[in-house]
Amino acid sequence: KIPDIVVARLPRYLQVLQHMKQEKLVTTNSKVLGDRLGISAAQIRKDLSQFGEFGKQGTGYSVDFLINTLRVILNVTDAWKIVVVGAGDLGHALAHYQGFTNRGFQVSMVFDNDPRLIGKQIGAFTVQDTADLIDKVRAAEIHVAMLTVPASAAQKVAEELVKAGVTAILSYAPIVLNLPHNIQVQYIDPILQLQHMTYYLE
Amino acid sequence: KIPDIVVARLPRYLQVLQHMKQEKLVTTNSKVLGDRLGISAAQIRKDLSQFGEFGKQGTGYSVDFLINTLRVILNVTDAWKIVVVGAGDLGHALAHYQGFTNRGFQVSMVFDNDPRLIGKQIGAFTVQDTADLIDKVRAAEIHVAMLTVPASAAQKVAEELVKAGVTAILSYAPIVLNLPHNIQVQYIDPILQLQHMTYYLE
Ligand SMILES: NC(=O)c1ccc[n+]([C@@H]2O[C@H](COP(=O)([O-])OP(=O)(O)OC[C@H]3O[C@@H](n4cnc5c(N)ncnc54)[C@H](O)[C@@H]3O)[C@@H](O)[C@H]2O)c1
Ligand SMILES: NC(=O)c1ccc[n+]([C@@H]2O[C@H](COP(=O)([O-])OP(=O)(O)OC[C@H]3O[C@@H](n4cnc5c(N)ncnc54)[C@H](O)[C@@H]3O)[C@@H](O)[C@H]2O)c1
Repeated sequence: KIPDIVVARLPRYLQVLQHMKQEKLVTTNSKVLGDRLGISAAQIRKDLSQFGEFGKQGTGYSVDFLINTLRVILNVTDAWKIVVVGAGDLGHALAHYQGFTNRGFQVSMVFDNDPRLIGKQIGAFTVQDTADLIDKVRAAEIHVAMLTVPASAAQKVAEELVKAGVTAILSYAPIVLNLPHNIQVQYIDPILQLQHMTYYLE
Repeated sequence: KIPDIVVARLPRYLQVLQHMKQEKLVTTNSKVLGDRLGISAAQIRKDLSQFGEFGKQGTGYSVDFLINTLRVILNVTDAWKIVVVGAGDLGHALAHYQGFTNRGFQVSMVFDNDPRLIGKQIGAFTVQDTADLIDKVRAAEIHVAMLTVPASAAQKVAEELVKAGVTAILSYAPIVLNLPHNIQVQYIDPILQLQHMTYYLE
């Protein structure tokens, strides 16, 4: 089993490799990857060796081969359907966001409980009523959700998503969700990254 | 000098400790902290030992003392002023976000180049014209920015922010910014966290 701390690094490896591909780079090596990621070359080699023998000493790695291998490892060779709950400012931004394409995800449904928003068209989506959330998300077999409701609603909505069969939640709301241990939760918290930067400011 | 990989962990330590304080916990130890963070107790002790002797073996750490120490280390004992550029859906969400308070940041100015938005009130802010960005951000001595403009505008706006004296940028736009090495850049990329979770899904 790969330690979670290694798994957490792999999406960044994939992201950097996809940038390199856009830059028409065909091969790379652990030093170049390490420089771009701010990780030591030794760490890169150690991480990648957990998944197989990818590069011979001195010849480096094939960018395409690493991308394909990481997409398989991270389970993103297809597009996971995402349900977005909360069609306010953040929900609107996510409904329009082009950054999901080609990286393994597509927003598939958007929900809100505000009658002024239900039935409204946002990008390619018609906002659904959260009264129908469990039935519709179950029927569509969606397992991944993005939670963009107010903090006061987040726990209750997360519990409904779990009843609907969702097992992975990315929450933007500034509260800690209390969910069964088999449900994965990640948080978007810009403060963590801001504080990482202020450490280095005067 | 503390390795950056350790610095990157400290905001999460502070966040977890602040949750514990909200839960009325007065002391903690490396095992409890480690469980909450998904990090080994040994790693926690090693990280904290870089900053001083905080806990005696067996007595654990004072939650308040660790919070105050981490706030000093991360340089967030005051509130850093933030400029938000791009007053669309994401910019609106950030202008209203209550999650900055008590964690060392406050949004101070919001800019856009769309005449329909300039002069508009969003929460506590009046949207300013990006034509005045460099002058106004300089005058207000703002060094931290959040970039919520379209990908096509992000590089140019980032360069203007640098001219305005900004040295730390948190960007939501899905492109890599090419800036001088002394400028810190972090990215909000939800895909990285989604891919971390899909690794564990069937
Ligand atoms: N992590 C970040 O970077 C970040 C930034 C800004 C805001 N936020 C947080 O993200 C969340 C959304 O922010 P926003 O600015 O889009 O807020 P918003 O008020 O614009 O939108 C919230 C939406 O959720 C809907 N809603 C409320 N209760 C609901 C329920 N029970 N079921 C379904 N929908 C419900 C509302 O009708 C509204 O449309 C908030 O918790 C906010 O604090 C996070
Ligand atoms: N990282 C994430 O989680 C995430 C999620 C959704 C969207 N995004 C990205 O964040 C960015 C903003 O998304 P959004 O949904 O708020 O978009 P939006 O179109 O609603 O808002 C963009 C705003 O930027 C303004 N703008 C354009 N050029 C500008 C310039 N040169 N100077 C100042 N303002 C300018 C526009 O007038 C508009 O108001 C986009 O790049 C989008 O792809 C990121």
